[in-house]
Amino acid sequence: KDILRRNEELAAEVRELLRRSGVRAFDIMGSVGSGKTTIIEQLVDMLKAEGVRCAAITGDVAGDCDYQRLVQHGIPAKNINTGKQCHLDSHLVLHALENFNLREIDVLFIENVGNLVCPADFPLGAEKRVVVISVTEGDDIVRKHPLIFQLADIVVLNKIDLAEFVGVEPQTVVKDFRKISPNGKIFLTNAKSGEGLAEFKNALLS
Amino acid sequence: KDILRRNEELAAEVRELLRRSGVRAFDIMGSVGSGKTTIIEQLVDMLKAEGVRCAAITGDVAGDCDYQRLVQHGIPAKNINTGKQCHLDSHLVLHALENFNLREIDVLFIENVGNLVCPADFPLGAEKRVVVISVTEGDDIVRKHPLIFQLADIVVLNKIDLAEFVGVEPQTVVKDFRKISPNGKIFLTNAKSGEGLAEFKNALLS
Ligand SMILES: Nc1nc2c(ncn2[C@@H]2O[C@H](COP(=O)(O)OP(=O)(O)OP(=O)(O)O)[C@@H](O)[C@H]2O)c(=O)[nH]1
Ligand SMILES: Nc1nc2c(ncn2[C@@H]2O[C@H](COP(=O)(O)OP(=O)(O)OP(=O)(O)O)[C@@H](O)[C@H]2O)c(=O)[nH]1
Ligand SMILES: [Mg+2]
Ligand SMILES: [Mg+2]
Repeated sequence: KDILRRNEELAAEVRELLRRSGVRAFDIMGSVGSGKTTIIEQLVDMLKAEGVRCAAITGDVAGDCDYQRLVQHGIPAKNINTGKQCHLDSHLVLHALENFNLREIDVLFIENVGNLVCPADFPLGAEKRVVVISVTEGDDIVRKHPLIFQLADIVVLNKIDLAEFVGVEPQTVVKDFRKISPNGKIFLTNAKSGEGLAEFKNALLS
Repeated sequence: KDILRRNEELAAEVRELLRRSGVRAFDIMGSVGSGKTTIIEQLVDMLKAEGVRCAAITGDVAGDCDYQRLVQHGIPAKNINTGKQCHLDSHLVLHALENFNLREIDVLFIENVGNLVCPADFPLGAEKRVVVISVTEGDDIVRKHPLIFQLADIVVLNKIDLAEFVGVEPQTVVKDFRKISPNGKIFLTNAKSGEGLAEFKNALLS
């Protein structure tokens, strides 16, 4: 389809622009409410403490809740409302980048729209694609959405502190992920306490 | 667009077929892992005990996890894999109905694909459209996805037993919902224990 080909062309433009500017960008996908913003907030604080200059693009169907949370952390950010579209695309990202002075940014987090289906087909030109899910969504999530997990560079299984309350064994999810992505990396985290985030951050920036 | 118009036409066919057969159908939408299947399982058990004959259609991108869970409850069911499509549509439902003897069914649950965006645009011809979300997804869910909540006949805010662990006040979500849908009904439930489900069932079948 033309839409997907056009998206690939613009993703290549995004990748080239980011490469020339020395910006490392990460596409943070995942289900609604899995903890994407909380994880970005935590990573931004950790990276700022190391002198790394962060920025963010937030994608949501409506509203600017995530944008407001991230600017509280003192970083430049841009909000994109996608309306009826349930994913970000490289055209939207390319335009959003015009709002930043890329020379002053080291790491750019792109928080995608909460959705485990359509974002898979729309690469944004980021260095790595991350999928954040949470144990509270059940243990069959990977089996049900194989495509997005096959293309993920890193998967984060968040809210492990709640596993016992929903009757989910995190290792079930880990096994499912290893079956479809033997080389993919998966991290178990509690974004509220910070548990597991240092390992995830290191894998992201390695 | 032609796709949406065609969907409306087939939804009208579905509605007419169900009306003639005396089947009451409910479109259960909501976010990934919010508790849709667990709620349907509980309602099926409750209704069977009252002599109500139930059936189900399950929509998922891949796999038949939900289908397998529902047939354990001794009801006829049909699984639909939507592949790249992140929502069910009335064409898929119309064909799925061919697998049932509608004369022997009183209530049909249609579990839609987990997604808070695209299912809004694809009515299936059901009597009521329900949106199931859970407190573990955060308290800003309604603000972020106004469209699907505006068209919902009933909203279920599930997993209220976990509210304190994610720092969410359920009344925040209720207030947001009332703002955009003054006449819409919202029920707070714990699908694991059954709390709140009798009230939801009565509103659904009223
Ligand atoms: N207990 C617990 N709660 C968490 C954790 N991570 C996030 N939360 C809570 O989960 C809810 C959703 O977190 P967000 O960070 O807003 O999730 P998100 O993926 O950005 O959500 P959307 O952008 O709306 O798709 C919030 O109430 C968080 O406080 C965790 O590891 N453990
Ligand atoms: N603590 C708690 N756990 C729940 C509740 N409802 C569902 N769960 C758990 O949440 C997880 C997801 O529930 P499902 O019923 O599979 O959710 P779903 O919406 O059908 O999921 P998908 O079809 O994959 O989108 C499972 O591990 C359930 O046991 C609840 O009210 N409280
Ligand atoms: Mg967010
Ligand atoms: Mg389900």
